[in-house]
Amino acid sequence: RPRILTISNQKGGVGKTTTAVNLATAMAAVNKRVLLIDLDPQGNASTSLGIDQKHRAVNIYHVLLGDAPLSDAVVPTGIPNLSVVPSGADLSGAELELVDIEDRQACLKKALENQLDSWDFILIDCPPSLGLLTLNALVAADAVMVPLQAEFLALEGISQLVRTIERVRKTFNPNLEIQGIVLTMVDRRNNLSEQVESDVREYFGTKVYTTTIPRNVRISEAPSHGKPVLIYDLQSKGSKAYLDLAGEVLKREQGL
Amino acid sequence: RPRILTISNQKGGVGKTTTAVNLATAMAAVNKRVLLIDLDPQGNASTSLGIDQKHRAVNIYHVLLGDAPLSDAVVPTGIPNLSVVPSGADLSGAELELVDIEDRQACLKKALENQLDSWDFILIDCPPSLGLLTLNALVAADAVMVPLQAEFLALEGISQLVRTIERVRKTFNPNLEIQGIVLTMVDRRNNLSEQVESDVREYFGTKVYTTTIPRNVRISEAPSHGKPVLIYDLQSKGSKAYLDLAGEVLKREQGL
Ligand SMILES: Nc1ncnc2c1ncn2[C@@H]1O[C@H](COP(=O)(O)OP(=O)(O)OP(=O)(O)O)[C@@H](O)[C@H]1O
Ligand SMILES: Nc1ncnc2c1ncn2[C@@H]1O[C@H](COP(=O)(O)OP(=O)(O)OP(=O)(O)O)[C@@H](O)[C@H]1O
Ligand SMILES: [Mg+2]
Ligand SMILES: [Mg+2]
Repeated sequence: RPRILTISNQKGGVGKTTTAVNLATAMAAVNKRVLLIDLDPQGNASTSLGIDQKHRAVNIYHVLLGDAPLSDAVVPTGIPNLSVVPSGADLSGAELELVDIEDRQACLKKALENQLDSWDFILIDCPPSLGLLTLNALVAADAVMVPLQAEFLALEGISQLVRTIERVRKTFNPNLEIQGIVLTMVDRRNNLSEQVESDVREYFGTKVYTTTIPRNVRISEAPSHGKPVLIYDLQSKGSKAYLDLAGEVLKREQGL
Repeated sequence: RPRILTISNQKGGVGKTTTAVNLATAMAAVNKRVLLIDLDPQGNASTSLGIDQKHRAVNIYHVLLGDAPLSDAVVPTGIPNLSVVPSGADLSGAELELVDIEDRQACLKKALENQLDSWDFILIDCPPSLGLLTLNALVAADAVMVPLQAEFLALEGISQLVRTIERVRKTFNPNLEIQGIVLTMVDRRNNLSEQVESDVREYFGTKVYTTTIPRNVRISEAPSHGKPVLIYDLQSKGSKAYLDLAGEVLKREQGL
């Protein structure tokens, strides 16, 4: 059975999609078979991997509501070992549609059961909220990776996220754990960024990865080319950081 | 009757809260009586204005669900002409609670009716989604201000936002218009940022404010002091930009 990692944080713009796409690519580069699920109605992960609209006709919305099996929605990315289940426009209405379904928090978990044999890792990119889509990801997942922007306002929301993960562990998913916290958009020249990093390491200890992701313009250029930064510019600081992160994540996974 | 401006964009981390807080402060500085409503469960606008938890006991959640009149939730900020209705922890459950209420999209509009005589402008800070909280803000508002980060992924979501505003105008709020689009975190040294700015101006024309907000570290430091950047560092490029933006917004408002 593959490991399911959800990339979650209700704070917006902290690097969830960037981490999901580039970590998935880095893991695929070291021969892990990876499926990336784009559970955000914005569809940024699908765009970042160059999936155009005509390949999103069957997508995670249909899988979530039980209208299509997972295999019908899986799309190749052209990157070896990496496939994706794209997002779709319908997904923005999904949270309201899920409300009246029994076990509404477990729709994704059910849709994925016994469908995952051909992968080693499943990564789920979440929207910036703690609504029913993110709840479905937390119930289906084995572990959570939390991207945390090295900014003051991003720090404020962490305790709400940790409380939500605790609640899901108690009521719906006893195995759920925080795999780690990754500091993103770190700028060594900026005092605030250094301050946030030291606060986070003090508070969360070894849960925080040693690897941090630097602010790097090549990372923000890559999605406009429909490519992960590892493919767009392998020599960049951003690519190196995500390869290091993949190494660290896989080491933690082996230690399980 | 005051003008109600909602600051909305479902893309996360684009500067909604930063714009709501600093624009409100700049308008208050030129003697407009301003009320800022924090409709985001994260409560970042409340924090950015130094409202501590004990002053959030009665908040926008209670007003939205009709449990308290607006006047019970209004809190002074210490800044002349500026008051705030803070967010509260309960707000994260509000979207699910609103679903079964009749006219669920109009709860905020009803709560604000006939309660606004002491203000000139009401600004509403929205969460990063197009769910029921943002929908309530769009139904209650006269106009929308859209902060747009000068990044490729932020550009992708704009058409979804414009379609949603169109839909709200047709079904719930015929007066709703886009007051303007403000480019945030603009970095003149970065090609991508320049490229996004020229694309946006070409596509949206005069809807885009002439004023742009530069990336400025003083802006991101200010919330940790519980102050808007205009109070934290009036001489900074960030403060100057928000004062310019307030001037432009007020000019457009007078032209109405
Ligand atoms: N390390 C980095 N260096 C530079 N830019 C970055 C970095 N990480 C992310 N970005 C850019 O910052 C913006 C926000 O990142 P991203 O979209 O991945 O965050 P998110 O948490 O997925 O946002 P949302 O909450 O909207 O889903 C994007 O434009 C992205 O390209
Ligand atoms: N012009 C700027 N220069 C530097 N930093 C900025 C600027 N504008 C905003 N920031 C910082 O960027 C981060 C995101 O901004 P902000 O929280 O205002 O966005 P948001 O759209 O309200 O996010 P969310 O989608 O989570 O509500 C914050 O840490 C903020 O301090
Ligand atoms: Mg994202
Ligand atoms: Mg905000």
